[in-house]
Amino acid sequence: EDAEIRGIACNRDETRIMITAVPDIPGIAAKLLAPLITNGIHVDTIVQNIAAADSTDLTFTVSRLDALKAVEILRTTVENIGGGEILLDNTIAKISLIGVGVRTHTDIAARMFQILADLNVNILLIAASTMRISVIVKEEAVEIALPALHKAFGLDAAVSSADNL
Amino acid sequence: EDAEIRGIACNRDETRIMITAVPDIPGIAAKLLAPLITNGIHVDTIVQNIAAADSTDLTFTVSRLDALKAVEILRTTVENIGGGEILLDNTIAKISLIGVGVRTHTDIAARMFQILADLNVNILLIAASTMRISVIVKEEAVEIALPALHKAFGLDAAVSSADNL
Ligand SMILES: C[C@@H](O)[C@H](N)C(=O)O
Ligand SMILES: C[C@@H](O)[C@H](N)C(=O)O
Repeated sequence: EDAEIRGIACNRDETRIMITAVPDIPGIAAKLLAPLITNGIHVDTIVQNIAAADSTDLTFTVSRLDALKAVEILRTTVENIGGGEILLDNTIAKISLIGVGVRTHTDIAARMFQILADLNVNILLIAASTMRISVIVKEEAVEIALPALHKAFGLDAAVSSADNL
Repeated sequence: EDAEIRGIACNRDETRIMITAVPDIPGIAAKLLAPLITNGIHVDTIVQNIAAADSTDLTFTVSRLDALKAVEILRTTVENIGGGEILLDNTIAKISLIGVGVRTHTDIAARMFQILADLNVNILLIAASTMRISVIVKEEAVEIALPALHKAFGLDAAVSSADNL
């Protein structure tokens, strides 16, 4: 029986940094990301939801080694743009279903969310689009979530999971 | 000169639906998505940022034809889970850079955001992870943003853009 997705990636070396209340005007995302680039910090996932009013939150993940440096760099920028707080969480992990087809995408996302729900795992963040469904969960949830997801999607854990796919 | 990414996908047939103030507890994402699936609605992008307190917002995109049906279906669920409002915007478009390598991911995201900033295009939503950087912008911005992005990333617009990659 074919696997429905190409694999599951799990990244346990992640710190989630959220900058709250960033002005929702052109140029802000660029201003926040640029200094991280010039300082050689690799940013993995970036999520920003729709602003309800004039501001929104911007979240991204970096490796745990880079986290404090990233926060230091961000402090100046956040002050300049008139953002809110910089909130850090290094007790998280990212799980991504990869190689998800366009046609099965919605169904697979729903099933992933249900599996996590059944395990009482709280989904802290979602970034899902064609090809890839990523969620952030507490790192201790990985132990039960990962095997359940491998099983549900017909994957051999040894073959298909990778620490940074 | 090789293109730095595989292509740029632009989807102009999108409605953004945001459910505000959904409880940040296990099972909520699953409850919201499931009825859409059973009703045959294809959900494209799903974004949920970190909850600042006990609740967060959940956004997803559907085709414009499905939008009103999706909202109808969601009303019941949102009431059951104790969520907030269902906010709709059908004046948006999604632009995705696809086939972005892990190593160049951060740099490419920063450049994409800068290009949009230079064009004074407001980024309404971001869902970026390895392989794919997606943003939502006002649909009228596509006209200036898409050619600029193709040019910046060394792509031939005719060859590499697709309405639903
Ligand atoms: C919040 C941030 O994404 C802003 N809207 C921008 O375009 O840069
Ligand atoms: C908000 C929603 O994602 C919730 N945390 C859940 O796990 O379902």
